[in-house]
Amino acid sequence: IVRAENLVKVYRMGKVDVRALDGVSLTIPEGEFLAIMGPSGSGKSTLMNLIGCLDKPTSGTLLVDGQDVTRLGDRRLAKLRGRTIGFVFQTFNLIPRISALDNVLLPMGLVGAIPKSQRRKRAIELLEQVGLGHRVRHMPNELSGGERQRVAIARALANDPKLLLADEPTGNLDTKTGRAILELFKELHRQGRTIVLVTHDPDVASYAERIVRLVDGRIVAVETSPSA
Amino acid sequence: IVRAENLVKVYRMGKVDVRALDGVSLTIPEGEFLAIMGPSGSGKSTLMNLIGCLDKPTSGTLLVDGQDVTRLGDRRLAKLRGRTIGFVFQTFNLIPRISALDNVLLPMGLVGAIPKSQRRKRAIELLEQVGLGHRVRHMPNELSGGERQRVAIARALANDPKLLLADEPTGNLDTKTGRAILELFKELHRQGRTIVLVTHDPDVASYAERIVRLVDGRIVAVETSPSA
Ligand SMILES: Nc1ncnc2c1ncn2[C@@H]1O[C@H](COP(=O)(O)OP(=O)(O)OP(=O)(O)O)[C@@H](O)[C@H]1O
Ligand SMILES: Nc1ncnc2c1ncn2[C@@H]1O[C@H](COP(=O)(O)OP(=O)(O)OP(=O)(O)O)[C@@H](O)[C@H]1O
Ligand SMILES: [Mg+2]
Ligand SMILES: [Mg+2]
Repeated sequence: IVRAENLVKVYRMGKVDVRALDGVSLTIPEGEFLAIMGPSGSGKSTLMNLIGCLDKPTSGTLLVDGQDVTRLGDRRLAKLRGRTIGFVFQTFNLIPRISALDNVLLPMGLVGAIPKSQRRKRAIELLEQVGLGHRVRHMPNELSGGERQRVAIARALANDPKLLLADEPTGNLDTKTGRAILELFKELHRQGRTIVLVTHDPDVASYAERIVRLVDGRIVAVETSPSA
Repeated sequence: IVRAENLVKVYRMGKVDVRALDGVSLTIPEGEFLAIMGPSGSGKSTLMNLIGCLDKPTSGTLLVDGQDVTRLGDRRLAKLRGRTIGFVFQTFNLIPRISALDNVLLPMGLVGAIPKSQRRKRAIELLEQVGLGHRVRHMPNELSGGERQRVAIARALANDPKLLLADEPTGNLDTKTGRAILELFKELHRQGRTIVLVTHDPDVASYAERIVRLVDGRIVAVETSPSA
């Protein structure tokens, strides 16, 4: 479902260039549960943003769900994102002026794949699944850090994506709450979805089937997860 | 340095009240290294915001550095905060339009305790201590999640605070980078500062001398850290 070859991402900053990705090649078979690990600043979020079609590479090839995303225009890229990909951002990126419930409903309205009559029920169920059934009316600034993270997770699942990209989804959660989220991911994976999870926590990475390690914008190791 | 008695914090939300803190009493001796743990939503950040004089309790007594903070006006509260407390926010809260360096310089300019001629050198050293010597000119949106977190840490240390409050400061960091930060905290503690650290990670909590556990807005356990 993802085929990346020699991805390079350079941020030009006046005299200095930052080579955030320095030639990354990676194939993710559909239905895989993959973890990406690596030091802070090694390029994990940059790679996720490319796979998630939120940004384009400086050079290299990238096919997502069979489509060459470097060739798609903004509208078709947005359509691919909305229908196929669910993205949990490292910094949540919730819409501040609307409730948790409306944050989860929003992508359903934009994509239109979920029938109108089912949306509210689905949004509430997703929030219950991440333990926030009692917080649906809260605004993001009326939620704890871990609660905002969980709204971001529920929102990413709104349109039942084929490919779930989660950038450090348990960083703000205690072990028990984090484990509940990972069990949810495990079940979504069992149902056939592809999951890519960025994490700093080896216990979290052990839920995946395969682990890719990034250092300084390059893949330095690919391992089969010990628990796979 | 902190004496809290029966702290209650209620958020009124129309028909429903959220009792984020439900009678918390805690004494933190000056020079202690304390960890606060508990499930997502248990009231840790709320408690930190009260201790950090960013918010007032609904009821209860709170003395910080000998002063009754429920009685101080905004200006004197701001002065106490600026001179005595360094706060690392769970969501970083960097100023988006200025660089990492300027984010660290800003509190120095506001408080005036660090002599003008020394500020730039001090800010650069703090950024180097958190591993960001090569990122001083970057804007927050040109930094990775873990890099933003580290700028927030450097900024909290800008005015050499007596009391450092760090709300999940390693949540976005890999083990090696996180450990470097904790070694820095350990050294600051050794020099006599009081450190209060909210964390979900037992390995991080083990750097502290004492661990307080919150559940549903109440302290349910107080333990001596196994490694103390
Ligand atoms: N817009 C930008 N301009 C310049 N440099 C950038 C920009 N965005 C990211 N970088 C740099 O690129 C590198 C990779 O960033 P990225 O966010 O991918 O790291 P990461 O592996 O996700 O780190 P973390 O674990 O801290 O989240 C970082 O060193 C960062 O400073
Ligand atoms: N402004 C607010 N209005 C209403 N409820 C709030 C508000 N701020 C926080 N809460 C609620 O108070 C509870 C405690 O929040 P707090 O941020 O202290 O939790 P926390 O222990 O820091 O959690 P986490 O580990 O997820 O960061 C949460 O359940 C949250 O939903
Ligand atoms: Mg990142
Ligand atoms: Mg919190």
